[in-house]
Amino acid sequence: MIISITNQKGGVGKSTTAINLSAGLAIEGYKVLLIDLDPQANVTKVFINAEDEIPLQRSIYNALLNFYPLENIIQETQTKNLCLVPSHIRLSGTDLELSQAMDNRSERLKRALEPIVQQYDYIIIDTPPSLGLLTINALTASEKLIIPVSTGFFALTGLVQLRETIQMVKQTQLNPSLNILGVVCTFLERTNVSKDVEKQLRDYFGHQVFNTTIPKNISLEEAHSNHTHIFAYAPKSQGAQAYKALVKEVLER
Amino acid sequence: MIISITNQKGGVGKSTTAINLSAGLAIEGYKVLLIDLDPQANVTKVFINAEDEIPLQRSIYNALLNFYPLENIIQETQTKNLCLVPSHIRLSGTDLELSQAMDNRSERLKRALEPIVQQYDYIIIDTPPSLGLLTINALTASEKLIIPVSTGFFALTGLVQLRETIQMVKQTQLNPSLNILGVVCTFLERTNVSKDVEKQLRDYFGHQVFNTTIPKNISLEEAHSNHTHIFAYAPKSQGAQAYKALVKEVLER
Ligand SMILES: Nc1ncnc2c1ncn2[C@@H]1O[C@H](COP(=O)(O)OP(=O)(O)OP(=O)(O)O)[C@@H](O)[C@H]1O
Ligand SMILES: Nc1ncnc2c1ncn2[C@@H]1O[C@H](COP(=O)(O)OP(=O)(O)OP(=O)(O)O)[C@@H](O)[C@H]1O
Ligand SMILES: [Mg+2]
Ligand SMILES: [Mg+2]
Repeated sequence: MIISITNQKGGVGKSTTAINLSAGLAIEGYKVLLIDLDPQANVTKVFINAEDEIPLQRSIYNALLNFYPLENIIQETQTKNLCLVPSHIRLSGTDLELSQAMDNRSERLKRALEPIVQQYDYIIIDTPPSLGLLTINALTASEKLIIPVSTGFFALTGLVQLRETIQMVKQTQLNPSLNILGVVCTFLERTNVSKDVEKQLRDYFGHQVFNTTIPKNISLEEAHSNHTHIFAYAPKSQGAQAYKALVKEVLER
Repeated sequence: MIISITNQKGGVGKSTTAINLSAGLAIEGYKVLLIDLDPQANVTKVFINAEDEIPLQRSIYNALLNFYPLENIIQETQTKNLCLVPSHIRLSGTDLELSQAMDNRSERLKRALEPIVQQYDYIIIDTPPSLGLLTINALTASEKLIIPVSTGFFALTGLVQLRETIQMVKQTQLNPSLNILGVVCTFLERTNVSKDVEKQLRDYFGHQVFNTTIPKNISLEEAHSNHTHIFAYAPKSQGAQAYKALVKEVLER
């Protein structure tokens, strides 16, 4: 199954969810490929040490812009069953660089995945905070979407735009079978604003909202600066419990 | 003075800083123009009620893509001395739509501002979380930058990319006189991670880091859902005190 983690609102926990969901599925024994499609390369920076900087040719940039086989870019991580396709900052020029392309630019990622998709149980794609060509490529290549939403006025109002984009991808035949696997509340705190948002989300998305919510938990932040996922850094933390529960819910759907 | 609020990392407080800095300067009696250059239109959604949805022709989209005079797009807000140029979701297609343009795409905003720049003391530009053409337009049009940085591993690692982009804008003669007015720590909490980040920022940027830091304060979030800035919503809150101090520091620099 190919799942994109997407929301054009910045800082809602997309990368954190991509990292910990992928690791959680790998620990359960599933073969997982994690693709970093964000030029910020946050996911890449967790799994690959700064000094082993990834050259452009060994990043997703080369597969998307030069049709370089994805097979040659996939890297192993220290987590068993989890492989990574790293990103590169040059990816931020994709919309401009692909603008002259004569082929269907939105399907570049879908085409790149076709030769290797059978080798994995789950392919998880982290997307940038925008609705540009990179995110459209992720939506076109995916079967399902997971939408992290944090508790804030801007996060809620952005969902309308996201829904419209998903509809556009479905209706323009780019990917008619694309569906939302679930919406996950992140950064949940015990404030009234948080409670309000959770209630509004359940009203807006109904059963598509996961039962699992992700609390604000400093261990999730610390795991990143320790270059690993939450299950290796703080397996007993609230963050680890929450993402373990999310993994379980994803497997059930 | 034209100031862009920029950082490609998502969710670090760009829009919140653009809103409250603009309002704070307007309250001090300066004539301020606030430009929403983010397709998410978060700044626009605070100042303009949802039912008065801004048509595409009356948004920055029309000025950037069709050279429509900015003068005809500027709207008054309920805050004296503060005017707004609203955004529109269609802006998310700018990189693709401007790709065929024969002129220098990076200077569209700069050209649009020339006829009206004399009418304002401060022009504040909120930018999207990316390093695409919209942000390059903001960097090209601005004299100064304010960089909000939140306390997280990803936020810190992203600064290297941001610095490289600023250097590129300066060296390619797009805007040789662009300078950082200051870096502001946002979402500061009394945790060790927060303290570490603040120290690392002061080591990396030295005196460019504002003395003022912005604490995590729920009133800043609530002000947005109440369609106003912090000085009107909760003038005695920690958030209001912090942004008032930031306004003072910006005026002194
Ligand atoms: N539940 C949580 N509790 C505490 N910190 C969190 C949590 N989830 C994410 N974080 C931290 O918050 C910051 C934002 O999260 P993250 O980078 O995953 O969001 P994002 O949506 O991927 O951002 P962007 O839009 O920039 O890609 C990061 O520094 C991350 O470590
Ligand atoms: N100091 C603060 N304390 C509490 N909440 C805050 C603070 N600053 C911003 N917020 C809230 O955090 C969220 C993220 O802030 P904001 O949207 O301003 O960041 P941004 O950098 O503009 O995000 P994006 O990258 O999506 O444009 C918003 O919901 C905002 O209301
Ligand atoms: Mg991310
Ligand atoms: Mg913003």
